[in-house]
Amino acid sequence: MHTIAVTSLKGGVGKTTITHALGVVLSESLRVLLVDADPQASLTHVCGIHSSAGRSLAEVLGMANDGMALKDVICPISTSLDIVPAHRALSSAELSLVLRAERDSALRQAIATLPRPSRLPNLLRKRTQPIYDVVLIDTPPSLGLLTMNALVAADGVLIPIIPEALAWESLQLLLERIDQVQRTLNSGLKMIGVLPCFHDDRLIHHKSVLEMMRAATVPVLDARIGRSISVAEAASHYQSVVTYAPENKRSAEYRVLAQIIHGWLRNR
Amino acid sequence: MHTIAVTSLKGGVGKTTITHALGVVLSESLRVLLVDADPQASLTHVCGIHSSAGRSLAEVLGMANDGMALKDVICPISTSLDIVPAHRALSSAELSLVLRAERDSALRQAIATLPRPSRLPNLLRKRTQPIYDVVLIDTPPSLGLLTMNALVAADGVLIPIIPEALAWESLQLLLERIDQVQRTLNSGLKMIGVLPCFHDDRLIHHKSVLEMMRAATVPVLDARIGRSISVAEAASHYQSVVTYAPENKRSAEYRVLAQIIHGWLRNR
Ligand SMILES: Nc1ncnc2c1ncn2[C@@H]1O[C@H](COP(=O)(O)OP(=O)(O)OP(=O)(O)O)[C@@H](O)[C@H]1O
Ligand SMILES: Nc1ncnc2c1ncn2[C@@H]1O[C@H](COP(=O)(O)OP(=O)(O)OP(=O)(O)O)[C@@H](O)[C@H]1O
Ligand SMILES: [Mg+2]
Ligand SMILES: [Mg+2]
Repeated sequence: MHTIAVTSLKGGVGKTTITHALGVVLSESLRVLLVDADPQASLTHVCGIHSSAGRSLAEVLGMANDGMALKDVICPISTSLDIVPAHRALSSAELSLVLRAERDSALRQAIATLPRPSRLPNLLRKRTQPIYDVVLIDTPPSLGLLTMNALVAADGVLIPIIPEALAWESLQLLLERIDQVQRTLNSGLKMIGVLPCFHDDRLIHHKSVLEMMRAATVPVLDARIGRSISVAEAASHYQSVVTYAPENKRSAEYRVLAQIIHGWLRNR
Repeated sequence: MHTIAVTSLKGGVGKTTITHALGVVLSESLRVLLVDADPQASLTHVCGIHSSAGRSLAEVLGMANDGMALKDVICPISTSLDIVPAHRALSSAELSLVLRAERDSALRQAIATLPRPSRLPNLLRKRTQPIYDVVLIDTPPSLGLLTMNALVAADGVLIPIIPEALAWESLQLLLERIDQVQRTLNSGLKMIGVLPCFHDDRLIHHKSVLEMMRAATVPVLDARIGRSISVAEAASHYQSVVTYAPENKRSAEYRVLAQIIHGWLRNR
């Protein structure tokens, strides 16, 4: 089982939409668990799950030692795709983490309670609990404790950006923080890469910002996600564009991204 | 002097860009102070100010009683336009606010130290300190203590949204929080309105989301801000689009918004 955090300090870059699309595509061949670590609960909503008080990630992180077990809040979405929902109460759970010793590793500890794929034949394994191949964590646009928990729990981090001038400073802050997490709290954290989103290769501004980032040795992925209103429309139908409009160019782009993630998981 | 907070829980909707554009246009006829309350420091950067450790809003909010005075961190941008810069240290200042009694009102108290416009003739007033007509606060995409401080300090709140499905849940969370602040911490806080951004009136999805919001009695303003890459380009020249490309349609739209704000200020 591997865990990937989808993170950006800059807001509105497509974190939730990417986590959802990747979850849907990867679940065609793997067992996937989505974790919504954003108090906005966008991922929870777009998956058609009602975010209910008392059974969300907030209860797992917030209540010191007698918090709920992660397995007790998991909701099914479709075959091979489940989610740990968020709730607005995550904001106060984040504040209550401040005073705890495991403030940065509460989510890693919770994910560690999930049963691992084992070598036992299926018959001997307790079938009550699903075994996940990959966990995808959606994060809020901040470097607060919820994002820190995601970075400490993750094996890999994917950073969506919009290639515009205002993205640069936030990206540098995030890359510095990831470097710090790798040196102190999670030496196993790997950079999967920086993914240009809302990208329009006809725009000089997008081209020049990407060139500037590459020149600064930012690990920009070969994949690109363009802009299409069908992506936003799909969300109002509680679907990802990959199922709502499979012929749309964006769907092909999310599938290319999923291929890159498959490759990354195989090389682990 | 009146204070306006530009706030949205949803990220990447144009908060920083609007605060900057409004600051530039309003400073043509008023004395304006910008306050950057986002640890990303986007507004600070786009104004061409170097965000330096030790002289930012972080020092004003973070250090309990012996914090720096607001007037000691103000930087000039142009005639009639100054800024209180942000710095990444605002993240830790936000955490340190958690344990203080005035955790929600630290910014309001800091702004209250600014000299008010007075009836004394100019000669008798201490010319060392500028008198501001309006304070504009840019906030991070979250409901944490920095945004709470902005809502408690503000007389009015302006909420940019992108009229898409994923915006709805976050908007409801923010409207509920504003309602709570009005009932408990700041009864003087008024709703200026919800401003559709990146708006394309040819898109059915944008139209139907706006209709849904109006039907739910969301106070949607008559102004609209469309999308144009010149807005993003202007930021790489440390300018607002209103000075970078004054003939661009977006510049006219930001001026319409500034008119609405002028009207709101006059009616106060
Ligand atoms: N490729 C795309 N083309 C067009 N619209 C998109 C695309 N990706 C996402 N969107 C839309 O843009 C908006 C922002 O996307 P999303 O909410 O996924 O970003 P985010 O980074 O998760 O935001 P936040 O910082 O608020 O968590 C949403 O309305 C979404 O539907
Ligand atoms: N009207 C517009 N047309 C085109 N691009 C825009 C427009 N307004 C803002 N932008 C660009 O969109 C991006 C997001 O805008 P901005 O950073 O102002 O949003 P924000 O709400 O402050 O984001 P955050 O939630 O990260 O603080 C920036 O790259 C900005 O230059
Ligand atoms: Mg999101
Ligand atoms: Mg901003």
